[in-house]
Amino acid sequence: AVRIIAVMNQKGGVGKTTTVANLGVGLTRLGQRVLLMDLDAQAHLTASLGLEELPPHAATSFDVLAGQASLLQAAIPLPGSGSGPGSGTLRLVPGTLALSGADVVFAARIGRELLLRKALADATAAEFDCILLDCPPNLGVLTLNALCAAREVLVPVQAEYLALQSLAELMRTMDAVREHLNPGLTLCGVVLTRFSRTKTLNREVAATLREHFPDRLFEARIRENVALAEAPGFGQDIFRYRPGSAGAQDYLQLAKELLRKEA
Amino acid sequence: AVRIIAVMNQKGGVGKTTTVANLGVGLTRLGQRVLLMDLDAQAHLTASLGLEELPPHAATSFDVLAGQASLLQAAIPLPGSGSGPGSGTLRLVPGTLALSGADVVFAARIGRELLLRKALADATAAEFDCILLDCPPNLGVLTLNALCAAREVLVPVQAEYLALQSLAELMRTMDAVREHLNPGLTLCGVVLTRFSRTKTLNREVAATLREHFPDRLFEARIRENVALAEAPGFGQDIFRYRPGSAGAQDYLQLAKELLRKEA
Ligand SMILES: Nc1ncnc2c1ncn2[C@@H]1O[C@H](COP(=O)(O)OP(=O)(O)OP(=O)(O)O)[C@@H](O)[C@H]1O
Ligand SMILES: Nc1ncnc2c1ncn2[C@@H]1O[C@H](COP(=O)(O)OP(=O)(O)OP(=O)(O)O)[C@@H](O)[C@H]1O
Ligand SMILES: [Mg+2]
Ligand SMILES: [Mg+2]
Repeated sequence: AVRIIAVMNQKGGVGKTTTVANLGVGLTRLGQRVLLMDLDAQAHLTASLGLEELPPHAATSFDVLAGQASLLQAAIPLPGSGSGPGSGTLRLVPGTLALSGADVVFAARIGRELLLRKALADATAAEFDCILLDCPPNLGVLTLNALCAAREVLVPVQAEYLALQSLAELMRTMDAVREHLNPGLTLCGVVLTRFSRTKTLNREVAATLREHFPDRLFEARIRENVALAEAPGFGQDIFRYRPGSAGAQDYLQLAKELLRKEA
Repeated sequence: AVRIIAVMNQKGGVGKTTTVANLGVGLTRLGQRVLLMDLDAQAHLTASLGLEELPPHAATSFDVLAGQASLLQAAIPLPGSGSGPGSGTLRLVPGTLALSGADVVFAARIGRELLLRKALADATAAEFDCILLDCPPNLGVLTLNALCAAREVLVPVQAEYLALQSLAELMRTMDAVREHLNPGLTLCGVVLTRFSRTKTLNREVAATLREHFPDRLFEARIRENVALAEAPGFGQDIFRYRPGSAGAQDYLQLAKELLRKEA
């Protein structure tokens, strides 16, 4: 079956978009056929991968949710994320500003949390191995759709106090979704982002996370690496922008570990 | 008149909450009577200032918006932010998880964007000199309420590419609010946060901001300073946690510059 992973954390700026873009490309480098979906009205995943200006009438994730376009119509192939033999493929369903109205637009729809699950139902294993969903920094209807469509949740966490604060509420939300809407939802893992081993705060928060999530904290940690913050400005993933960087190494490690943790 | 400033940026994790907490206390150190309002469902401002557990039946910013509690009933005095002669006072209207439902709860209310303006109307100059509003990382109904209640907007920006991306949409939103709901709304300024002079990316983005906002970029820049990320873990502002730190110096500079820019 296709692996569907929601990359979410309602805390802002913890590296959700950076993780979806670079973990996604890392997985194609390991031969996976990957679909990325931008569910954030800021459309930063779309901009990060070089699609700042969409072709006119291009379908977006809003259209897919609203049932106006199929997943396959909206998925845009991205240039060779790896052109050697055995490398995978990468496609993106772009985000759009129109997503900012989703909470109100879909509020009265019956099954408003299940729109994405229905849309992803036609993503068969013939086309994709893995789908990554980039969520906005809140627990609104778009994130709930991702939690209902996915079987696994990947949570990027910046090792600082405020990001730690949000985790309890995140887990409660997952519990509620599992109880009412998606019984199979599991926590794939928590991954530390913007990590500096020299910062005491980062080490202390990492130790706290290891206690709370003993078997769910990824070994791979994404180190603070300015190349990861520069790459989106060139519309490139880290592997194209700076293949030898710490960011490229770390995200490849994360991709490998994710494949080992096959659900 | 009371200065009402919305501290907002829909980009997540750029330092909104850190700015409201520490600029707020900085202003009291300069003798101002300050009210802070936590409009984020994460309630990080509330936790950062040591109020993780609210007394039972405490009124929150949700109650104030819903018209169930007055501003003065909900405002909690915070321990001496400066106890010498001439130091000001600090009060906080706490956030609550209930805010996460605001978009749907208030969607059908007539004048849903104007609830906060009404609630702040009874904040007279007899009590406060300055009110700072901490907004969530989106352009939903809570941020719109802040933009309608405020006369000025302060925009924290992390000097990285993705944070720059969001500014165009932020300005468009301000224009729309000014045109339809709050003609007096002005941009007080843009302040750089988590700034490292040694990072080329930070210097380049700062140069771009200076071009786009020639007379609106604060001189004061908030440097990357781990003490600012540690302080919330102790429920303290930066002045109490580490008075000699770069963070304390920078936020005091910002407070002084803000008072010079009196609207
Ligand atoms: N490991 C890293 N090293 C350096 N910079 C990073 C790293 N990860 C992310 N960044 C930068 O940090 C900022 C926040 O990351 P990103 O935008 O991916 O977070 P997010 O959780 O998607 O934010 P939002 O909540 O706004 O959607 C961006 O400017 C990004 O380029
Ligand atoms: N100048 C700074 N130096 C070091 N750390 C900082 C600085 N400013 C903020 N931080 C840390 O960066 C993280 C993000 O800051 P903060 O939570 O204030 O941003 P925000 O914009 O309010 O986020 P959200 O969008 O989730 O509301 C926090 O962990 C905070 O402690
Ligand atoms: Mg993002
Ligand atoms: Mg905040």
